[in-house]
Amino acid sequence: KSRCIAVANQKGGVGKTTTAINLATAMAAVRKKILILDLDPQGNASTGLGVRHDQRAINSYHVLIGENSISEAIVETSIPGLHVVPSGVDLSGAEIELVEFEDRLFRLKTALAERIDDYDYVLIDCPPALGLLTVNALTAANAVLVPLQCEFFALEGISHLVRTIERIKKSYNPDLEIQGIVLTMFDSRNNLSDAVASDVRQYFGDIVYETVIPRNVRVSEAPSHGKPVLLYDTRCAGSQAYIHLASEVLKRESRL
Amino acid sequence: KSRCIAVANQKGGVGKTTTAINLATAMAAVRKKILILDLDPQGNASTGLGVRHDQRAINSYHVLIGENSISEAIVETSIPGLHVVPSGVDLSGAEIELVEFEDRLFRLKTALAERIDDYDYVLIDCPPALGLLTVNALTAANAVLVPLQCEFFALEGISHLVRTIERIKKSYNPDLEIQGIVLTMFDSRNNLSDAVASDVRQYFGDIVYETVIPRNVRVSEAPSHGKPVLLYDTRCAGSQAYIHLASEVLKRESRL
Ligand SMILES: Nc1ncnc2c1ncn2[C@@H]1O[C@H](COP(=O)(O)OP(=O)(O)OP(=O)(O)O)[C@@H](O)[C@H]1O
Ligand SMILES: Nc1ncnc2c1ncn2[C@@H]1O[C@H](COP(=O)(O)OP(=O)(O)OP(=O)(O)O)[C@@H](O)[C@H]1O
Ligand SMILES: [Mg+2]
Ligand SMILES: [Mg+2]
Repeated sequence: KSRCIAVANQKGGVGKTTTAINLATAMAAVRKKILILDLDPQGNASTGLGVRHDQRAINSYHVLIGENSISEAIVETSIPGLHVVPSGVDLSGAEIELVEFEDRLFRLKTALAERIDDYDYVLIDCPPALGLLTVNALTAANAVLVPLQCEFFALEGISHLVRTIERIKKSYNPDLEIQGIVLTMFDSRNNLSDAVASDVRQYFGDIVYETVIPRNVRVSEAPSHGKPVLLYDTRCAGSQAYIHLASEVLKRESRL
Repeated sequence: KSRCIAVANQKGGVGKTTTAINLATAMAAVRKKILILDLDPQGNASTGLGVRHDQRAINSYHVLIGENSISEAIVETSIPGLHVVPSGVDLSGAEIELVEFEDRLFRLKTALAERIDDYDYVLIDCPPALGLLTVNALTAANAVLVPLQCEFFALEGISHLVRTIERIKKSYNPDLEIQGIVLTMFDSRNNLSDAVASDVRQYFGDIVYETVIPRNVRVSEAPSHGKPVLLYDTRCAGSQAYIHLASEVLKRESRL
């Protein structure tokens, strides 16, 4: 049975896109069929997977407002088993347009239903906000994976995110669980990273994955080559960490 | 005559809040009267300036929907001459509520009019999106200051941001100009930073400030002490860069 995981955090720049594309690549490498849904108007997930701009004419905006089916938007990537629904800049106006729809909270869930059974996992890359786009991801998802940057400002918003997930679970999606919290951009030279990491582990316990993603320059170089770091430099610390994370995520999934 | 500057970029985590609070502090240090408007539901600017949660009961959300006047929301900080309109989590639902108002694009501009003449500068810290909140900032502002992180993904969205500013200028706010683009989190050990910086200077020319903000751990430590880095560690490279940036911004302002 296929599963849908939303990669979400309203704090900006914490590694949502980097986590979504590398986790997806690692899962595709172990023969899982994966669909990445780019729900961020910036289209970083589409770019990070090498989807050209001419392949984004039909995108997640058109799927949400009902102009096209999800099948028409799906693009294959150079990675076997990994498909993408790209995003487009129109998406930044989607929130205001979605308000008009009766079923505005479930547009994504309904659109996904057509193809979800073709994939083992659907990963949704969310924008840095808790507006209608992220809410659509949370009502469509079975689980949420939360990247958390080891910085003070990033720690601040986490309780608001958890409260929002609880609210969606209670009112709209009883299935919804937090799959886990992954610490990102951990810099061992910086005491702040340690302090944030130990605070998070103390507060959230086992929800936090053992795998920690280190700050690693190869990770930030990969997008300019249109590849996930897993393909750009498999042996670097960033890639190795995402491979470990994928096995941890799959282990938790198998325990369900 | 007072001026309003929106600190905006839809890419997340590029240094909008850090730039807004440190620029404001540096300007207050040379006796300018400054109001910071926190328009981000995360409230990082409020936290970074030491505004307690009990001081945020009336915030930018209540001002935007018209429940309170801006005067009722203004809080003094421990920095002489620097006041703040804090934000609250209600703000994350504001975009959907604002859609109902006829004057939804100008709610902030109208609300600010009551007190804008009491300040030399109003700096607006925008959320990481180009939705109604940022559009309200762009119709209220005279100028936009764009922090641009020296990373590939951050480069991608810049043309969309510039097109949005042009569109707002043409349709709603003929005054609006880009005051400048500031390169942030520049890491001299990393070739990517150099590559991005030279691309940006080549494309935008003199719009880019000479001052470059280096990646500097003291900057990311300061928020946990509720202080801008300018007060937390005045001598560090990050603070020195923000002092230079403030003098560059004021120089450009005096040329108007
Ligand atoms: N482990 C890492 N080491 C170094 N750089 C990283 C790492 N993870 C992500 N980055 C870089 O940090 C920046 C932010 O990451 P990313 O864009 O994935 O975050 P995001 O949460 O998706 O941002 P947004 O909120 O804008 O969607 C990017 O330039 C990315 O390349
Ligand atoms: N020059 C710097 N050196 C090191 N860390 C920095 C620097 N500037 C900002 N940071 C840190 O990087 C993170 C992102 O910065 P900040 O929160 O200011 O960005 P933002 O654009 O306001 O993010 P958002 O899009 O979520 O509003 C913060 O944890 C901040 O402390
Ligand atoms: Mg992203
Ligand atoms: Mg911010």
